[in-house]
Amino acid sequence: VIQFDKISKVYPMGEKSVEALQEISLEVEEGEFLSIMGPSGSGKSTLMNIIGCLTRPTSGQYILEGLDISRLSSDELAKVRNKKVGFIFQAFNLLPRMDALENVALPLVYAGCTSKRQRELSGEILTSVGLADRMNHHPNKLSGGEQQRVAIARALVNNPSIILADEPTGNLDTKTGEEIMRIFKDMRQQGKTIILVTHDQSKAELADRIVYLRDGRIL
Amino acid sequence: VIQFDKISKVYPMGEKSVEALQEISLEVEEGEFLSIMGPSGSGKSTLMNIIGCLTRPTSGQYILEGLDISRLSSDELAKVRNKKVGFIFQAFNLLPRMDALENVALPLVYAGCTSKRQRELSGEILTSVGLADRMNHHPNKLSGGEQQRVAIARALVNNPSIILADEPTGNLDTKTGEEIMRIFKDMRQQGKTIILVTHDQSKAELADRIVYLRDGRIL
Ligand SMILES: Nc1ncnc2c1ncn2[C@@H]1O[C@H](COP(=O)(O)OP(=O)(O)OP(=O)(O)O)[C@@H](O)[C@H]1O
Ligand SMILES: Nc1ncnc2c1ncn2[C@@H]1O[C@H](COP(=O)(O)OP(=O)(O)OP(=O)(O)O)[C@@H](O)[C@H]1O
Ligand SMILES: [Mg+2]
Ligand SMILES: [Mg+2]
Repeated sequence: VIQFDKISKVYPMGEKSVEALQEISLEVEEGEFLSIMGPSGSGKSTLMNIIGCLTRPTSGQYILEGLDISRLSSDELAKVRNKKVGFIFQAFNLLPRMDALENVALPLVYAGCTSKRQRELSGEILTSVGLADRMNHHPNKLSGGEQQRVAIARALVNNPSIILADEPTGNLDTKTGEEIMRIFKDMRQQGKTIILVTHDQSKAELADRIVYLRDGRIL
Repeated sequence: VIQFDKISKVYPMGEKSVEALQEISLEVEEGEFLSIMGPSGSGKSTLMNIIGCLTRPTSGQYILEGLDISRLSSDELAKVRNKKVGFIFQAFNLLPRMDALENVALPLVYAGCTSKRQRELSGEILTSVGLADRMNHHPNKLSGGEQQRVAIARALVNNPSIILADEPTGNLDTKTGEEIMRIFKDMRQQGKTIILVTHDQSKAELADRIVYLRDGRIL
């Protein structure tokens, strides 16, 4: 469902440039649970941002569910992304002016759900990540791990077929982290494709396969 | 050096309120390495923010190095904080318009260092956390773990006597995380007081003592 052929990403920085990814080739099957590990700065988030169609590669070919991403316009890319991909950002990226319930409902707004249905689905998933008592808190009135769980809930609420989770348990205690991993495993049982970036070996080993990145290359 | 006597913190939230800390009593000796663990939302960051004089308790007494914090004005509090405390925030709190070197130099600007000395000390500590090649990057051009290391460097650059680290290794791979813990252990050898919030048991066990929080209380 995801095919990378010699994907590279270069960030221009004045005279120097950063080669964050160097000729990455990778295939992910539908319904596979893949984990990505590697040192800080090795290119994991850059790889995830390209898979999630948030940034374009500098060179190489990316085929997502049969679609050649380089031939799609920004609008078409946004449509594919909103429909197929649930993205859990390493920095959460919650909207500060909305409370937890409204943040989680955003993908449902894009999908054209009624506001009643939005509240129901958002409330359900926030309860499943342990935040029933924090639905009306804005991000700045939530703890780090609570914000992380709102970001997880938002990514899963409209049942996407591909889940991209960039270090989703870094701010969570062991028990809460395991509850989140259980949710991912349930989604995988339903045939979803999951790609998990983590620094936690015990989480990575729940996947079908682990890919290691170092200095922008797959080891 | 740090004495809490029945410290409570209540966040008002409309009709309800959140009792984030409930009658916390705690003593930390000078030169002690204390670790704080507990579930997400249990009050760890709130406790650290009160220790670091960033927020005032709702009730109870806090004595920092013999000073009764409730009797200090905001200005006096800021002076104590800048001089004695190095704070590593869970959300990093880097300034987006400055590069890594300028962010790290901020405590030295407050302390009245020359700009030459600022660049020397900041450069040295950024190199010691592995970021020699990223000094001119702004936060939005750094990876999550690189931003975290800039936040660590900024907290340590002016050699504070108390280091408050709120989950400083959540975005770091195992090897980089261990390098950071080694820096903390060196500082402890020099007689600094270190308080570390972490969800990682292996990091917590490097401390002299572990305190567990649950629902705003010490177990
Ligand atoms: N400004 C605020 N207003 C209202 N509630 C708040 C505020 N800040 C924090 N809280 C609540 O207080 C509780 C304690 O928050 P705190 O950030 O101290 O937890 P924590 O132990 O650091 O959690 P984590 O491990 O997830 O970072 C949380 O349930 C949170 O929702
Ligand atoms: N916008 C940018 N401009 C320039 N360099 C960048 C930019 N974004 C990232 N980088 C650099 O590219 C490299 C890879 O970044 P990336 O965020 O993919 O790493 P990562 O593996 O996710 O790291 P971490 O585990 O710390 O989150 C880093 O060294 C970083 O400094
Ligand atoms: Mg990253
Ligand atoms: Mg916290």
